[in-house]
Amino acid sequence: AVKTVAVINQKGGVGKTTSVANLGAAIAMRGPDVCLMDIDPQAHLSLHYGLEPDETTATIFDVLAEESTLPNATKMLTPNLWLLPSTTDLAAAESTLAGHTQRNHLLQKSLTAQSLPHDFILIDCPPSLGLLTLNALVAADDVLIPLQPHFLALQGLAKLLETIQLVQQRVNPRLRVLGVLLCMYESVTKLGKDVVQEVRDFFEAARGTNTPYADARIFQTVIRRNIRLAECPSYGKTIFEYDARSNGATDYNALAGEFLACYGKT
Amino acid sequence: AVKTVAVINQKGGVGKTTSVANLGAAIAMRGPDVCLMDIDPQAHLSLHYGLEPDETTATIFDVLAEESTLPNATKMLTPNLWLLPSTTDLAAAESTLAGHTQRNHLLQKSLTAQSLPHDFILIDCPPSLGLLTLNALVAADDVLIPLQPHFLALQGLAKLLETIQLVQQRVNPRLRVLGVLLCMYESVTKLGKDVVQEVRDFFEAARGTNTPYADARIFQTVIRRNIRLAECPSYGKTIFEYDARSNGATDYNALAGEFLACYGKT
Ligand SMILES: Nc1ncnc2c1ncn2[C@@H]1O[C@H](COP(=O)(O)OP(=O)(O)OP(=O)(O)O)[C@@H](O)[C@H]1O
Ligand SMILES: Nc1ncnc2c1ncn2[C@@H]1O[C@H](COP(=O)(O)OP(=O)(O)OP(=O)(O)O)[C@@H](O)[C@H]1O
Ligand SMILES: [Mg+2]
Ligand SMILES: [Mg+2]
Repeated sequence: AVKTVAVINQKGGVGKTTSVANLGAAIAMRGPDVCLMDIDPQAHLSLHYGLEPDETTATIFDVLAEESTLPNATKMLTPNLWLLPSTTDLAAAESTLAGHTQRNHLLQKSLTAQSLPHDFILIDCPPSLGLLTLNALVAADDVLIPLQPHFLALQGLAKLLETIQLVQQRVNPRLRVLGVLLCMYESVTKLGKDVVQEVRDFFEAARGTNTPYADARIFQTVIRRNIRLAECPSYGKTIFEYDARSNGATDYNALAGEFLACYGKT
Repeated sequence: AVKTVAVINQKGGVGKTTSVANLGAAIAMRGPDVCLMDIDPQAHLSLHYGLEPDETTATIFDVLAEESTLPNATKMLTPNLWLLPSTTDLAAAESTLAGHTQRNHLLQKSLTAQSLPHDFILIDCPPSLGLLTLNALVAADDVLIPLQPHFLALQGLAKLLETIQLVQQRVNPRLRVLGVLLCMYESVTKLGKDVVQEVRDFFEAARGTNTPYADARIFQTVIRRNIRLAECPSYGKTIFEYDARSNGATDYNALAGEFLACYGKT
């Protein structure tokens, strides 16, 4: 059965898009079939793969508006890597879809409408806890939380975990937090170490509780700050295509191994 | 008359909050009376100043819901620096206020309801182009756009300028773009130079046109990447209180001089 992982953090600029783009590619390189979904109106994941949807392209907007289906709108990038593109028109979705009675279940409905050929689905979310992110939480099995080890980025974590718990209790009982991924990590800063300790303490205290984050971890793999990760999207390439020997490529490849191990795969 | 400047960029994590917090303080240090407004549900600007609103505190949410007024909800930090705090409850504002007939004009109405004692108002916006950011665009005289010199951050600029032009044409004819502020700048990267050149070319091409960005500039002052800027919010301090000799303090102080010169002040 397909595993759907929502990559979420309402704090902006913490590495969500960069992680979906490069972790997705790294998993696909090891064999599994991966579908990347861009549900951010900025459409940066689509851009990262060099896709700029035009009028004729079906996007996530058409799927949520029930005018297209997932298989119809999903593009094949390589034989086992797929992308459901976004569009800046999606910004209007919050208001156009807000009146729909099942507005938070639209993505879930499209996912369950037919059986999908993928092993993993990774969803790139916008920096907010609004309608689009709620759709991802309702549809997902697991949540991966990219975090920049900065004070402001840490502040939203409790609110995010609270929101995840609400969705798990009311709508999606299988939802759980897979873990926190440290991005743009600079090991020399004391700030980085302090933030990591706070997150570690938080999860230790949650062990054995009845929360969706009781088994959450901080991934051992840390994504180091590496300018090559910021350069590759301007060429429409993943870090592996752009600079396979960079720290960015090493880190996201190591993360793919650790991610797959969570599901008993290699 | 008070000058209201909205600090906006729908791209997340580009330095909006850090700029409002530190530019605001730097302007106040030179004499003018400054009010900082936090309209982001993350409430990071409030946090940056060590304020965590509780149930009893009036916030921007009460002002927009017309249950409180600006003078009532604004807190004095120093004799000429004020803060209108936000709250995470503001996240619900998008849906609770969405039905209001003048939903995009609520901030404007609260600003014009009485004469305010301030010389400048700086508004920290969330990373989106939704209801809260539209309220800031309707209420503002000028827009300051923080930009991280990265490819993904550059992509949203055209969409942001398009939105500003729409608001100027339909609702707020006085709205104009003051300029783009380069944040987290690392001079050694080629990516930084390329992005700067693209923005410069864009504004050169707009000279003499009838757009709100025809006179926009890239601020000569560049905010260099400086870990002290990421550390100071954890102490509830501005960069000037935390480390007055850091690059961050030097850069935001220089920016205050350049900002005030735009208004014929020193
Ligand atoms: N490890 C890294 N080292 C250096 N730069 C990085 C790294 N990860 C991401 N970046 C860059 O930092 C910026 C923010 O990353 P990204 O856009 O992936 O974050 P995001 O959480 O998706 O942002 P948003 O909240 O706007 O969706 C981008 O310009 C990206 O290229
Ligand atoms: N010049 C700088 N050098 C180093 N770190 C910085 C700098 N400016 C901001 N930061 C840090 O980078 C992160 C992003 O900055 P900030 O939160 O101000 O951006 P933002 O645009 O307000 O984000 P959001 O879109 O989430 O509101 C924060 O952790 C901040 O402390
Ligand atoms: Mg993103
Ligand atoms: Mg902010």
